[in-house]
Order: sequence, then structure tokens, then C-alpha cells
Amino acid sequence: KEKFNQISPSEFFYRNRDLAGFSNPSRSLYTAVREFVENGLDACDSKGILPDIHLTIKAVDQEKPDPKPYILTVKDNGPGIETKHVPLAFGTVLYGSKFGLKQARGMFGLGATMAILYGQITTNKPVTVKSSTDGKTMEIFELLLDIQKNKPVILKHTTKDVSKKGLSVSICLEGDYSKAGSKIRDYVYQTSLITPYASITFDDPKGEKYSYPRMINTMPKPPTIIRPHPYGTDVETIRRMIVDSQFEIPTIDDIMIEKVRKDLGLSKKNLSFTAIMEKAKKKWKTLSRQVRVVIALMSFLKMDFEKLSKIRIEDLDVPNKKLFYWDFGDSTSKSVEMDPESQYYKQLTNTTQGETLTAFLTKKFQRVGPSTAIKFAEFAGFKPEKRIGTMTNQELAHLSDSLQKFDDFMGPDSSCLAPLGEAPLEKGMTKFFKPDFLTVLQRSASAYSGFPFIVEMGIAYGGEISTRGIKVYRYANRIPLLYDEGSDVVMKVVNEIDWSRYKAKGDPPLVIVSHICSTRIPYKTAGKENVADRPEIERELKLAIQFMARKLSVFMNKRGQAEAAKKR
Amino acid sequence: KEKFNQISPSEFFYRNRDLAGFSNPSRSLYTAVREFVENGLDACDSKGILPDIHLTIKAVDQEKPDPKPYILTVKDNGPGIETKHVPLAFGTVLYGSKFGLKQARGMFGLGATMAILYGQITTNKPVTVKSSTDGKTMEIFELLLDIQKNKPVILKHTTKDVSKKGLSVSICLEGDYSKAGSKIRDYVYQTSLITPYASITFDDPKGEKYSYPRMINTMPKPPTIIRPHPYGTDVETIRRMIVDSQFEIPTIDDIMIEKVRKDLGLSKKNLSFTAIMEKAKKKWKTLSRQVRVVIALMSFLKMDFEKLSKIRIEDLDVPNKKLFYWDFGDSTSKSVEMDPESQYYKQLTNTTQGETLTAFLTKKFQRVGPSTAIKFAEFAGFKPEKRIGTMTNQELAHLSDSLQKFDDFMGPDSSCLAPLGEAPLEKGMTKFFKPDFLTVLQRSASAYSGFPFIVEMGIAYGGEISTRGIKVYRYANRIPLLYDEGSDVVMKVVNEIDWSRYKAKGDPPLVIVSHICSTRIPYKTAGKENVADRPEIERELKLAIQFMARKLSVFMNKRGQAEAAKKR
Ligand SMILES: Nc1ncnc2c1ncn2[C@@H]1O[C@H](COP(=O)(O)OP(=O)(O)OP(=O)(O)O)[C@@H](O)[C@H]1O
Ligand SMILES: Nc1ncnc2c1ncn2[C@@H]1O[C@H](COP(=O)(O)OP(=O)(O)OP(=O)(O)O)[C@@H](O)[C@H]1O
Ligand SMILES: [Mg+2]
Ligand SMILES: [Mg+2]
Repeated sequence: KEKFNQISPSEFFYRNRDLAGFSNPSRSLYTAVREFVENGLDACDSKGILPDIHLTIKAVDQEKPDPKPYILTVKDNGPGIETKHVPLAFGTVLYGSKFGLKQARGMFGLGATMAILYGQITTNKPVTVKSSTDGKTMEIFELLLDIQKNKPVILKHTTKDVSKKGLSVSICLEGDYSKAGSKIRDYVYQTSLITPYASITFDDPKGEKYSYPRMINTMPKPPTIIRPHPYGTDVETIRRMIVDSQFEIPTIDDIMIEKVRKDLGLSKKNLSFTAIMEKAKKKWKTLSRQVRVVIALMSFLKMDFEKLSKIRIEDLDVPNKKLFYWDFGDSTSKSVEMDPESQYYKQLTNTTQGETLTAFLTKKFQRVGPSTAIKFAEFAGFKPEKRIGTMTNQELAHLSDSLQKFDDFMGPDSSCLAPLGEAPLEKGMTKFFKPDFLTVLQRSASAYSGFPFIVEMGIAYGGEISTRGIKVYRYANRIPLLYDEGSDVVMKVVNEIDWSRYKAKGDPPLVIVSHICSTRIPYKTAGKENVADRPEIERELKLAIQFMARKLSVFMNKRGQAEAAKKR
Repeated sequence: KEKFNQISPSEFFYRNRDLAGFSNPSRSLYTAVREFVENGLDACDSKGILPDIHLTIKAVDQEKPDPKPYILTVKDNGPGIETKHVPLAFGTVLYGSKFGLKQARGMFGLGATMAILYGQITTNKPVTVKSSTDGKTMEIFELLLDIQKNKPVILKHTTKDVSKKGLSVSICLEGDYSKAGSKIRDYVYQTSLITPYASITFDDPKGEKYSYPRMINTMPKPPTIIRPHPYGTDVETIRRMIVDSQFEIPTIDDIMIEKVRKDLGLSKKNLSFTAIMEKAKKKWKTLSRQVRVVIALMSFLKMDFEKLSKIRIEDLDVPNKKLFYWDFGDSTSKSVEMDPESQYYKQLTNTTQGETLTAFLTKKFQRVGPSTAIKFAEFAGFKPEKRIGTMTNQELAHLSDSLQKFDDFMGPDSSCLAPLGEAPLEKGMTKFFKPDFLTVLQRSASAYSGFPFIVEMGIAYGGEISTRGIKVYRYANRIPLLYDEGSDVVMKVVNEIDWSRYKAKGDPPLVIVSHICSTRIPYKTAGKENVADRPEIERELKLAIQFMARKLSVFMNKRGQAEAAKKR
């Protein structure tokens, strides 16, 4: 007989830590550094604080050969974490604050906990977290993970007086700095390039100090949470939006009746049914949805508060215009007919059947105006006033499919994104590569599966570029991606270009920098090292590269002509 | 204030389905095929049934252009799934039967549920599962997933009479056969190569039928579950083994006393303390551990059953040789001294402090004999008789570290593995490539992180090989890996070889087939497409390739000499 088991998500990632980038001591040391540094930068970004990140890696015993235990500490000047959330944030997998639709480096609720898990299973030491949210008191936690149950075990919790806000996390883990060192230094350097407003210091195990002071003193505008873009939104997301906008019929008990009295300003008077309806009409604009529904029900029952407290609503059959209730006085079920012409019937229809398709589209998605909503309804073959709560499963699938195929939605609102910008990218690439030729491009915002994204890229040629053959620097949400380029969408696009068409064949001294920003980067691995080839992203990258490659080709032609002229 | 949330594992994989290989319609169709075919093969393998797998992909509307909905059905003649497990197996993520230490294609408890999830969010249609475990009755389920709660929703459950065992699963999903078709056909073909005892048929959307009958009629020996190999076992695994081998002091209530009486054959007699001890000594070998512990406690309390039922054990302080109990008669706490020379003291020590280090090693790991255990204890600097339950955290970390560094463990027991074998691999490669040169090699079993693995490879050159440049066919646990070769450990090793040293530079007509079998393949992605560069695996691959490349070099030299002779 087969024995079945359910495992917790921390148990899953413990068994399969290669999925999260913890496959060997060298890679694990690198990934742990990344996870903590990215958390510090995210925290500062979200609160508009110019980040100061301090990274320290020290060997426990400098004399031993690699791989061996290291103490890794990352300290930031961010907002810290509230005391009640610290153990869960670091001790539970799939727990975090970055699940909303907003650009951030983190997205899984996994990274910090994985680094701590790896430290614990290789050295059996707890993590030390120090957090101050008010700049006066620091909470110090020593935690272990209960990997099977996915919860933290608090070994120690003390406090201390401090003078600054921020968070520091320190783990002991088995690493290999001899192999990971150059990748870690590259990571820190490339991070400072794409985050010119952050200051980063790195004390390495050999006693070397690397320092990357800020290059600019202005923060990018912090991204804001936005509604999804309609393009590519799948059925599950639509279904949840509908459930969100639908509404339960409230229970009409004494508490509810009291609330309705109070909101109508009728606290102690027991007005007649007609008087109540008059008052409700006057105050309609100020009434909450719950109260409006109760008024609507009362309008069909034709009862005042006294009578209302003696019945209980049993069933509301809106399509058949019947309202069933239990009369406590007569101990029997009764029903009333509802007049479909009444405005109160419309109120109940909205409540149980959801809003119209066009209202749903304009309220739930970003940048869908009334005329676009109507145009879309026609395209999809729905009546614009169709109630979203009455859609069959078939109709929902068709709605999602039409959202993918409709061409006329406005491009996404990019206030949820924080790209670097063409000028800073150009400035950074000029400073870094000192090339003979440089072009940069930021494409306008696009979307995949409802997620807005922006592609920005640069191509540099010649000058002080020392590498031969195309070298690609990949970034996603301001994170440098240094591993697994072989299965990344950017490399796929770069390799599919016929570079000889642009006069750059052979092994040209060519550098390509690519940055993808999105409310959700479609990583292929939980270690965030390579991006999946979503068709919309692939297309944007291709268009960007082709545009810039044509400019390169013009430059190469001119240069070729100049050299030919010289020879003559 | 930051808002924190916990998400379920199905919610995690819904949001991040790129991690599981569901990034676009073409890739998703491929991955869904894989997940179901691999489940069918695993099920047949585990029960020694020669597999018959039937794969059908039909477009819902043949006229529409890709991407569009397809119905994907996979049917097998395996053991089926018990009725009570069907909804959870397919409707819950991280639920499965393959978490034990045994070679299998599946390992995450994720694949089938992900394919069903992808179908549901793209077409809103439920999955239909038909399962018969007895060859008489078939259970038919229609399921939807509650993605936020990670549980199934049973829409329909009916039964039907049948005449064969097996399982069939059918989903409707948005796919792109125009892009995925050739990859799917490659997958089926390559699967039949590595699984010559399986018969696979494939009916494609264009009406084409592909059939791969079995080439041999003998099943490989089904792999068995084994104990972990000591090499590379981490602290968390050791800790769990210790907890497993440690034992709670049983509660001594009337039920327990009755059990002890019964096992001693003293059911109704109330013997004296001395008589009970005599009887226990005689029957010691047949007594269970629980009963032995109770006898040991009684030996120190010097009580018969009558007196024993009037006390309750409060605490057992083995190192300080004290036993504390509550006397109901006197309503007071009392204690007795335990004689450390008594054999019963030893029994209690084993129970609370675990066994000795050497006993632990020989019982918990595979292939560690008593002399190896003692040698290891010396190497690690522990007394061989040290009680495993008394190790400090520091000592546990040191134990794990020593398990990684000790060279003298025997290689792993490979009965948990099911490699193809050199002869079948050679036969398959000859048939497939008809090369001028062919060499195959199966390395002996090795281990990483406690998991045994075997590498088997083959190199073929010339003859009817039509590709130019090194073409690598990668397999892991009899699964063909067709994507993401750029970040796979096999490609990393192949690319680090200087092929010109072996006279195979330029674009030689060279094919390399690689198969890694393990109780746990360290995949980099939950889509199981590429293998992480664990150092032990990388080393085995490198040694295998170098060994075979030298043979290739001899062949190339001879051929070079033969051609030179011809010219002269
Ligand atoms: N330095 C920090 N300052 C403030 N909050 C932090 C810091 N580090 C972690 N956190 C909080 O802890 C949570 C969990 O962090 P963790 O790295 O595990 O997940 P994440 O960053 O949300 O996602 P990902 O797994 O993609 O990194 C974060 O969501 C964040 O709220
Ligand atoms: N065709 C089948 N016949 C018998 N049992 C099956 C079949 N398909 C699935 N199962 C059972 O359902 C469980 C869940 O399958 P699922 O594919 O989700 O996970 P898995 O195969 O265990 O791991 P993985 O995610 O790596 O594929 C399996 O562990 C197996 O017990
Ligand atoms: Mg993080
Ligand atoms: Mg499976």
C-alpha cells in the first residue's frame, strides 16, 4: 500500500534547497549574501530612506581550508521590523510583506529564512536578529527553525538601548570564500551601479574593505501598489476579484438593527416604516453598503424596526424576485414578492450578483475607462450590463481569454515600477566601460499576465571594453543576476540575433546591459538567477535590442568608411 | 506599517508557476505531458508492472490558431490510487508518496497538481481522474483546486465497472502544440530509449499516431528504500535520526500495567516484586522496549503491580541517578536512587540518552560496520561509547562535519538505485546513432549529502551522427531533460573539457549521453529541467568523461594514422 504524506513548505525547501540557490558551500555563501542585502535595500526603498548597507564575512577559523564556517552579517539603516513579526519573518517560509502588486526585490517570503536554514543545518548555530523600529530600543532575537513545522523557535529575546533605526542579521554557515569571493565582489559592485543612491561597504574574510559610496543623493520615487493590468489576467485572479466585490447578505440581528438606526440618526425613536424609508432616501449617499442592503430588504418587507426584530431572513432569490423569511411570532416561513422596478431591487442585485461587467472592468483594473470597457464587452461578446456574479465557468474562461486577445487596452500605469532611467543608465555605462559607442533605451510599460513591466537596455562597443565576445550584464528589479545565464530569456534573445547583420560578428568588444522591472519578475528558480521566457517580455527585449543594434550598425558603417578613407 | 501575510504552498506555486515549468503555453503543455507520463511510469515501476502509457493531446477547436485549449489525457496500467488518496494526491501541493529515500522520477509532491492548476487557471475546467486499484471498480473524480487553501474541491464522484487496474488523468489547458510539438515528440522518443521495457503511444492533435513498443520484456529490479549514506549527512538529518531513536518514558497507567502483566504471562496473579523481576529476566528477550523500560523503573522502585498503580512517575534524572515519583497514597513527591551498576540503569540510559555513537552509526546508516564506526569515532574525536542523546549542538555540528571529511566509509549500497546498465546503454546508443566509435561507462555508486547516486555515460563519434558540434542528451532518474541545458551541471562539465586534447576540436560529430540516478536528484528548478552542480556529482561526471575521452582520443589517433597511411 502506498503511504502518503504532506510536507510543510520549509520541509520542501530543506529537502530541495538547490531550488533556492543553496546547492554547494560557494553558491550558498553567495545566495545568503544576496538575500540579506536585497532585504536591506527593499526595506530602505519602501520607506524612502537612503540605504547604508554594511556586509561582513569573517571566517570562524581563518587557518582552516575552504569550505569552512563563516559568520555573515548584514546591517542596514532601514525601518527595522516590528517585534511581533521578527520571529515569523525570519523563521517561517512563505511569510513576508512583499506579496502585494508593487516592484520590490523580494517576492517569495522565502530568502532570509532559507539562508538561516542553510546556516542551521551546516553549523547548528542560531541566527541573531537585531531590530530597532523607533531608533531608541533594539530587540535582539536568537532563533532556530523548526523545519518540519515551518515555525521559529525563540532561544533568546533581549532588548538594548540604541540611537538609530535599522536591522542587522547574522548567521554562521558553511561557505567557500575562495570560490565565491569574486562573484560576491562582482555582486556588490554591480549592485552599487544599479542602485547609485545606496552606500554599500563590504569587509571580507581576508581583511579587505570594499566601499561603494552613494553617487547620488536622491531616492527614486517609491513604487506604489496598483490594480492589475487587464492584459493576460488569468481566470483565478478574475474569480478572486469577483468574490472580493461580491457581498454576503448581512444577518439582521439586534446589533445590525442598532447600526441601521444609528446610521440613519434614529437612535431611540421608533419611526413608522414610511418615515424610515424617507430618512433612508435622504441619507442614502452617506449609508454604508451593509446598511443600504438592510434598507432594501426592509423596503420589500414593509416592516419597521420593531417588526424586523421579530423575523429572520431565510433566502433571497433575486432572479425569481422572492424574499423568504421566518416569522418568529407565527413560527412559520413566509415570503414576499420583490418589485423589479424598484431601485432597491437593483441594490440587492448588485449585492448578490456583483456589479456589471463594465463597472467591474473600470473599478478592478488599472486604466480601463468606461468607453474602453464597453468596447471590450462588445469584442468579447458580452452585454456591457451583464452581472459579473452570474457568469458561468465557461464565460469566465472566455472573459480571461478575451483579456489576452483584446488589443485596445491602454499600456500599464508605471507608477508601480521604479526603472533606473535612460540618463542614469547611460551615465553609469559611460563611467564603467568608457566605450567608443553607447546607446540606451527604455521601452514604455508593457504587461504580461496582468503584471506591468518595463525593459531598459544599453549597448556599448569598443573603447576601454576589455572583454572579447558579447558580454551581457543582466538585472531584474535592480538585482544583478550573476548565475545561470544559459537559461535566461535575455541570453536567449541575444543569441537569436544575427549580429553579423549589424556589422558586429566574430568576437566584438561588445557589452549589453539589460534591466527588467516588474511587479513580478517571472524567475525560473527560487534562487532568482534567471528569468523565464514569457512571450511578452521576450518580445520587448527583442525590439529593444534590434532598435539599438541598428544604431550600432550605423556607427560600425561610419567607422568602417572612416577607416577605408584613411587607407586610401 | 508593514502588513505581513502567510501564503499556502499552492498559492506560492500559483503566483510563481514559472518555477515549476509553466511559464508559457508551449512550455506548459510540455511540462504537463511530462508530469503525467512520469507519474504513470513511476507507478508501474514501483509495483514491477511493465508499463503501457497512452498519451493523447487533442485541440478543443482544431481550426483556431495557437495558443488555444487542448485536452491532454494520460492513461496507464499501473496500480491506480486508493479512493481516499485521490483528491489529495491531485488537489494538494506537497502531498505525495515519493518522499522516501528511493529512486523515483517524482520527488516533490507537486507535478500533477501543478498541471491541473495550470489547466484550471487557463480554461476554468476541472480535472477528471479515473482510478482502479482492483481491476473491477473504477472511481471517477471531477476535481477543482482551492488554490488559496491548498485543498481539492470534489465536484463529482462516481464509480463504474471495469476489467483492468490503472489510472487516467485528463485536463483541459491552454497550450501551443505548434511550438511544443517537436519537444513533446522528442521527449516521448527519448523516454522510450531510456525505458526500453515501457510501451508508449502518443496520439497528437494533428491525428498522427506515434507508437514505441517495448524493446525488452524484463523489468529492472524495483529500487528499495534504504538508510542514508553517512557521507555528507547534514545536522538536521542527524538530529531527526536521534529524535527517532530516542524514546519517551511511557506513562505507567492501568493500561500499561495490564500490558506488562500480559507480556510477562502474569495476567491475573499478583506476584511479589522479586517474583516479577525473576519472570522478567526469563522473558527479557521477548519483551518490547516499552515493557523493558517499565520493568527497569520497577527495579529501582522495588514495587509490585499493586504498589505501582498507586504512584505516578514525575521525572527521570539519569545522569544524576535519581527517579522522582508522586505517591498518591501519601500525596507527596518521593525519590529513589538508581544503582548505576544495574543493567536496568543501562536500559534507562539507552532510552533517554539514546544509543552509543557506534551503535547509532551502524544502525542508522547503510554499510557502516562496527570497526568502521570505531575508526570514525576516533577520527572525529569522540569516545565510541558516547551517548548520542547527550551531544551538544557544537558536537552535532562537528559530527556532521566529520561525516563529510572521513574518507573511509564504504561506497553506498546501490540497491536503492535503478541505473540502465552499460550493456543496454551501449545497445541503445548503437541502434540510435550507428557511430564509428562508441564507449560507455557506469561509475560505481557515490554519495552527496547522504544520497547515493550513480553516473552512467556514453560517448559516440562519427558514423551516422548527423549533428555537428557536441550534442548532449541528458537524463536524470530515467527522465529526459530537454530544456535549460545552459545551466545544467553536465553541460558545465562538458564545456570545461578541452576537447582538442582528445583530438575532437572544432565541430565534431560527437554525441554524449549522460544519465544520473539518485535517491534525490538536486534539480535547480521545480520543473526538473537541469541539475545543480553538487561537487560530488560534478566530480563523478568529470572522471567519467575524461576516462571515455581518452578512449576517443586513442580511436582518433588510430584513425588519423590510418588516413595518413592512406594518403601515402
Ligand atoms: N532588513 C530588513 N528590514 C526590514 N524588513 C525586513 C528585512 N529583512 C527582511 N525583512 C522582512 O522580512 C520578510 C521576509 O523576508 P524574506 O527575505 O524571507 O522574504 P521576502 O524578502 O519577502 O521575499 P524573498 O524570498 O523573495 O526574498 C520580508 O518580506 C520583510 O518584510
Ligand atoms: N498515474 C499514477 N498512478 C499511481 N499513483 C499516482 C499516479 N499519478 C500520481 N500518483 C500519486 O499521486 C502523488 C502526487 O503526484 P505528483 O505528481 O503531484 O507528485 P510526485 O509524483 O510525488 O512528485 P513530483 O512533483 O516530483 O512529480 C504521487 O506521489 C503518487 O503517489
Ligand atoms: Mg528577501
Ligand atoms: Mg509526479
